[in-house]
Amino acid sequence: AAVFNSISPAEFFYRNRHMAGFGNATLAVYSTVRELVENSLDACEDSGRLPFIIVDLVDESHDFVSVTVADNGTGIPYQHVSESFGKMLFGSKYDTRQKRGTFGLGATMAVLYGQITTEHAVEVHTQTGTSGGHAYRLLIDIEHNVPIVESDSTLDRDGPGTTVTIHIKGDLKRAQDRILEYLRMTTIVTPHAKVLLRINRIATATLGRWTEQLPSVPVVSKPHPRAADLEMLKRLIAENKQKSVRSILVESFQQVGDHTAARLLRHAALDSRKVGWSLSREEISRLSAALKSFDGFARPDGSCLSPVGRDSFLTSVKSVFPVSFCSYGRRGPSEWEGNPFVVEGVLASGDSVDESDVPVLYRFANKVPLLYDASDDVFMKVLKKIDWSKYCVRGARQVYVFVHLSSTRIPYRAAGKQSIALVPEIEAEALTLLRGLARELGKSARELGHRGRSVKK
Amino acid sequence: AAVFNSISPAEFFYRNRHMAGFGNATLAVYSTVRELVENSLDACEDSGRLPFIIVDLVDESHDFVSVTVADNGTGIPYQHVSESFGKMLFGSKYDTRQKRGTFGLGATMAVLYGQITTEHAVEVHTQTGTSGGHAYRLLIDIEHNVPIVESDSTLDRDGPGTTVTIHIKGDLKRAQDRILEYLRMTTIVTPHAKVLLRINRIATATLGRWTEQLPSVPVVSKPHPRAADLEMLKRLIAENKQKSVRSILVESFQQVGDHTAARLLRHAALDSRKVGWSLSREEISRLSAALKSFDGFARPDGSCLSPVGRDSFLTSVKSVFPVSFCSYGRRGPSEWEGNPFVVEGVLASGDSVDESDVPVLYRFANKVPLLYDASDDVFMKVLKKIDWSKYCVRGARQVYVFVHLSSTRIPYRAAGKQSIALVPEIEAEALTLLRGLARELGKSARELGHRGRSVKK
Ligand SMILES: Nc1ncnc2c1ncn2[C@@H]1O[C@H](COP(=O)(O)OP(=O)(O)OP(=O)(O)O)[C@@H](O)[C@H]1O
Ligand SMILES: Nc1ncnc2c1ncn2[C@@H]1O[C@H](COP(=O)(O)OP(=O)(O)OP(=O)(O)O)[C@@H](O)[C@H]1O
Ligand SMILES: [Mg+2]
Ligand SMILES: [Mg+2]
Repeated sequence: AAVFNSISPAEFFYRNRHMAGFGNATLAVYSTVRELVENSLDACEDSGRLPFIIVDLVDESHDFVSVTVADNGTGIPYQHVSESFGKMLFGSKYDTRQKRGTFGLGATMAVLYGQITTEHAVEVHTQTGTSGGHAYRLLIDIEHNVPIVESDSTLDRDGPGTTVTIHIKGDLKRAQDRILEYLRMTTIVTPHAKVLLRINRIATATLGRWTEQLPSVPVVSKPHPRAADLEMLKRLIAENKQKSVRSILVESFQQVGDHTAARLLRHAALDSRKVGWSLSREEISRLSAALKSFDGFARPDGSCLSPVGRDSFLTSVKSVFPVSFCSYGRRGPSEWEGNPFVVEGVLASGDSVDESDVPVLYRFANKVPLLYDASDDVFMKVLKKIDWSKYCVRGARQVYVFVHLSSTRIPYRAAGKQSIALVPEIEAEALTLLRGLARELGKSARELGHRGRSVKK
Repeated sequence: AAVFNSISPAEFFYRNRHMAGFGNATLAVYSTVRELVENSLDACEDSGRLPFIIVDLVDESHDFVSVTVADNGTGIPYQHVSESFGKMLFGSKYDTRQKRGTFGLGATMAVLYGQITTEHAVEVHTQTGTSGGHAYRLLIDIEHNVPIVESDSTLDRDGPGTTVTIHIKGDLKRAQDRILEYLRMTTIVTPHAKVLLRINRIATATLGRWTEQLPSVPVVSKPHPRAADLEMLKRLIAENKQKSVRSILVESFQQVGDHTAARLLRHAALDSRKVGWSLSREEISRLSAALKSFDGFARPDGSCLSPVGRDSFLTSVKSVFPVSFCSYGRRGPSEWEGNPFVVEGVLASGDSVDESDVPVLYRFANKVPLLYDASDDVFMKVLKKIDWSKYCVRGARQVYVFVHLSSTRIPYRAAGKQSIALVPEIEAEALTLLRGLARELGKSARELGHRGRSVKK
């Protein structure tokens, strides 16, 4: 007879670690650095300080690598450290604000991979603004998805922040170049960060700080009505049982005033005075259908987002790449299934290294560089839709395209955060953005051509 | 201050349903059919009966679709029905035997999507060989990942099997062709199945049964030593605390006899008489490294796998495609990270519909057709590595390549089961397989060319 049982989220991601970016030794080192650096940058931005991150990679014997990431961020409150690193689907980023982190998995995946490939526990040193320093050594009980604290002591630190050290089996030599590229790309979309990379204790690269301008701080915004599936409506109604469905709509959602609420309720054939708890599933379903199909909403509120911004993005691209022409564009805020988003882009051109008639594409999502799995990505699809030969002087200049998606939810294809799914609204905005940037490139190429010709005469 | 909390697996896949194949209305209908049909086929094969599956798709008003899948399989034991459909990470397929299902997510994802887009609960009618029939109406409490049973009654059925009906918001017109193709491809790798597709109650297609030959029944095999990471070793040792490490190796793993165990322990610098509970983490780590790096193991035991097989595969391809040349090949059993696998392929050619110099590729994993996300797939990569112009007479004939991966674990890129990650061992075997099949195609094309010429003279 069949044996039925349930597995914990940690057991699921242990068995399917391929999906989370921990499928092989090279990718595991890269993913460990990525997950820790992204946590550090989220924490630095929450602290309001200019981020300073130190990444230490040390080659140990027999294909073992130790990865240490230190930051000057908020630190982790004492009582949450063990679960932050020893429990899957746990974290502080589950609200609707743009952040790099979103799943509650990353740090714990790195701990899990380190624990199944080496005998070392993870070491976390942390201090918040309101506490002294703490040092922890942690493991994860995979079957039960709970942390195992090996040691927990106080520690003297020189200020708030977090330092995490994880030992993993990995191929540092192979992962090294990708890690450097990842850190360099990180400063493109996080130009106010300074990142120091040390390999085997030798300073290999100092990247950034390209600007001291802090990015805007995203604030939690009300959900957009287009996100209202039956589950979300059920939860909002449960929190406002006594209220009328009209006031639930106006108070819970953004872009819904009295007038719009009246129209929506007429559309759903619902009496606006009906109280929350009296709505049947069938009525909630009609309300969800009305919200999803209504196309009269104003643009979504972009205050939950934090794009890079024109000045910072142009500055960082010019600081990292040898470019002479550089142009910025931005679309949105729009929404996909009720998730507000903005797409920004920089198109730059510089002297050509090798002949290429398609621009080099660099993709970013919520300030995370996406370096793998480009073929199925929505931005790659958009890049290929454009006939670049119309806009570029072939072969004369190398063209770079940087595209950054900011959203309260990124439609990643897998938990390893490398590729964005083909969402029509995102694809449409990105296409308009890139076409606009391509036209500017074409205009500048013609002007350059004119100037070139006038000089040659 | 940051607010920390944990989310349930259902909440995680609710927020990130893109990753599980439920990202848009067309894909949702396709994925619902796929998840239910795969469950049905697993159950039929467990029952030992020839599978007969009926798929009913009904267009309801306003973009709503009802999906009903009925099978003559084992049925679901009474006390496990609610969790099978109302709890993520729950199921009966967590052992190391080849099956279509592996995550414990599929059916529950379909229930979740139906529940957040329509007011209907899922209906499950089921009967096992040892019970009467039961009828359930279920929902899932997403925040807590537990089922909500709306109704539970006895039901008269004409024998064991299961019928599931889910209502979802979806675009049936758009999904219809893909669903038909999916079912047709299903019969290629499950040729002993008969599938009836009805759309709006009209019989649209009857597919299969191409053979009455049952596939081999996979049995649970011992883990392969190359799968021994520290977590697996820790669990095996915990179950055998009193035993010597030598007998733990010999009894727990396949392909490890006394002689091999002695060599491995020497390699790990461990005394073979040491008892399980006395091993330190450091010693377990040395043992894992020795097992992972040892290259003297015999071929893995393939009894946990159930390939399609030469006769069945050739029969099914010829039954579905208009082909005149058809050749079969198979590699393995080999292992990837200790997971046994076999790669089978059929290369066929028939009259050409349109000019194409690259064969049309059909991918399968554990008898599941993979119709989406081909660009990043390991088999697509291998297909492109071969210079087909060397083997095919260009344009004269349409060439089809069917590749099927059987394994105790499929390295899917995401939970939506559409694309296989680039695992070196799988890539290497698939390349050898396809080269062999391509050579046979070349040979047959030359023979045909000779015959053609001799006729023309
Ligand atoms: N360097 C750090 N500074 C401050 N807080 C941190 C740091 N690293 C981890 N955390 C805390 O630990 C939690 C869990 O981190 P983890 O990476 O597992 O998940 P996440 O960042 O929330 O989401 P994701 O899986 O998308 O990365 C975070 O939400 C954050 O609150
Ligand atoms: N038609 C069916 N006949 C018999 N058992 C079934 C059927 N459908 C579902 N089940 C049972 O319900 C369990 C859960 O199904 P579900 O699809 O969610 O997960 P799974 O098939 O185990 O894995 P996966 O997520 O990879 O599909 C199965 O393991 C199986 O035991
Ligand atoms: Mg994180
Ligand atoms: Mg299933």
